[in-house]
Amino acid sequence: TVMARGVSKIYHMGDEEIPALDGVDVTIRTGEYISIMGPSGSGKTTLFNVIGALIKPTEGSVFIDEIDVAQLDANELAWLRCRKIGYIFQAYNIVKVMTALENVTLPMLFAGVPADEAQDRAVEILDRVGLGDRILHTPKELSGGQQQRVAIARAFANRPAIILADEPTANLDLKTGEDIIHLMKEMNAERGVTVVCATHDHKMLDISDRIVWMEDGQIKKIADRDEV
Amino acid sequence: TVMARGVSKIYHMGDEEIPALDGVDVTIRTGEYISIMGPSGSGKTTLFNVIGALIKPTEGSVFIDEIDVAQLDANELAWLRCRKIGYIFQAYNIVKVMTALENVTLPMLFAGVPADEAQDRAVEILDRVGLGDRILHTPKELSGGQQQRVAIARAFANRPAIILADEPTANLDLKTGEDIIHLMKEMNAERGVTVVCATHDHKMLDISDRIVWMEDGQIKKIADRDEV
Ligand SMILES: Nc1ncnc2c1ncn2[C@@H]1O[C@H](COP(=O)(O)OP(=O)(O)OP(=O)(O)O)[C@@H](O)[C@H]1O
Ligand SMILES: Nc1ncnc2c1ncn2[C@@H]1O[C@H](COP(=O)(O)OP(=O)(O)OP(=O)(O)O)[C@@H](O)[C@H]1O
Ligand SMILES: [Mg+2]
Ligand SMILES: [Mg+2]
Repeated sequence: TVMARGVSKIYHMGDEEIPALDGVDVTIRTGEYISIMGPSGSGKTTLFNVIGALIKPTEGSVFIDEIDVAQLDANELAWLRCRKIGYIFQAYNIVKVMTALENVTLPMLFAGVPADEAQDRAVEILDRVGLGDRILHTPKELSGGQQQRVAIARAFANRPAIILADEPTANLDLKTGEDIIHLMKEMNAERGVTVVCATHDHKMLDISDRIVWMEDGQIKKIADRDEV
Repeated sequence: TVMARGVSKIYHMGDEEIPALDGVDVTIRTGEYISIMGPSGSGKTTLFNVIGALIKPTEGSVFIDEIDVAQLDANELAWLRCRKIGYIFQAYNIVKVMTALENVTLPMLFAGVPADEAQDRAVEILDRVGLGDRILHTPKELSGGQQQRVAIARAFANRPAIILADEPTANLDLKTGEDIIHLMKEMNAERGVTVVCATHDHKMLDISDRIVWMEDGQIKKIADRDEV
């Protein structure tokens, strides 16, 4: 389970206070596929950053499988982010000086996977997202949607228990977007990967177990798929 | 008019040749709203870069109002890119060390607009895209969709004759995306701005005069809206 309890995040700019998150409570069940929707600026990325233990909340707590992430030391946090959670960033954050193949093998090498096995798995997942003929391209030799797919492939590389996907289909056409959604649903259904997806893409609704709506840093509504 | 005639772009990687554009012919009429759709990797951004005179084609020519852009000197090209064309980049390319306000005023200052007038216009256009309360935020203090809207506002700042919008609604929710499409349609209808939009967003189809489909670096089909 991934649980956010009473999570708030306030940014300070001079005298101004910006409540990016305002009292968020949500429990994501193990193996669930949950989509988070809401207007631009409503707090989806900030919630992901808090859940993924990348930033500290101003108030409240995050529990991952009942462990309070605020109690983890640097090594434990690093393990969490490297092995347990796969993060697909909204701006991709792929390494500009590395090829697609290097970008995807890197987290596996950090996790101690032997180099040749890491390369085989990287080639397989890159092929799976339609980049089989682009593995030696660096980001500037890739289109926007291809860069996005490198970020997606990289997140799945270490077979994490939890995927945080921040708008993973934003730069993809309908068909390619459906392929990616299909891949994530398959990971979820066949391997029990918990998928948390921030998205503006209404195609995502049909395959989500639950849908969360956010607005102004708050959760307004959570619904089961069949209620929607 | 914006005309691409026999435009090809071939990238070389070692011995490999990648035909990003392969014999593209299209004439965009003055004041038209034209959408370009196609799979990720099909050549939309590359076509924009050639049309916007940011890269040279391997073969073929681009004519903007009957002027061959290959014949322009550095000053003329700079003027074209600063005053005539407004480019909304797929990756935004906004300046990270500047606020939203500074990012939007910058092209106006380059164009010789007095600083106070530039500021007034910047505030107005930022308010129009829903960022009125974010004008002093730098990119890292903005959400993905907010950064995209800074890029949009910046492109309109100098009241260009032609807007090249590369997936301008990719990171926007339905409502915000509709507001932006509405803004661009209004610029087109009321001010005669020629809008060329690369998009995966099917909401864009209803307001386009024509739609171009690309695949593998080629134009497969061009249709009028009512044929679609
Ligand atoms: N470092 C910061 N300082 C000040 N305000 C910030 C900062 N980071 C984010 N914000 C604000 O917090 C709010 C939430 O941002 P967040 O990135 O979580 O939104 P989002 O839901 O992911 O939006 P989008 O759909 O556009 O990606 C936004 O209004 C943003 O301007
Ligand atoms: N510098 C480069 N070197 C080699 N190949 C490149 C380079 N730049 C682009 N490409 C390739 O050219 C093709 C077209 O790229 P382009 O960015 O125009 O696609 P696109 O239609 O904009 O895709 P998307 O919808 O994903 O943004 C892609 O297959 C890409 O891998
Ligand atoms: Mg976001
Ligand atoms: Mg593109």
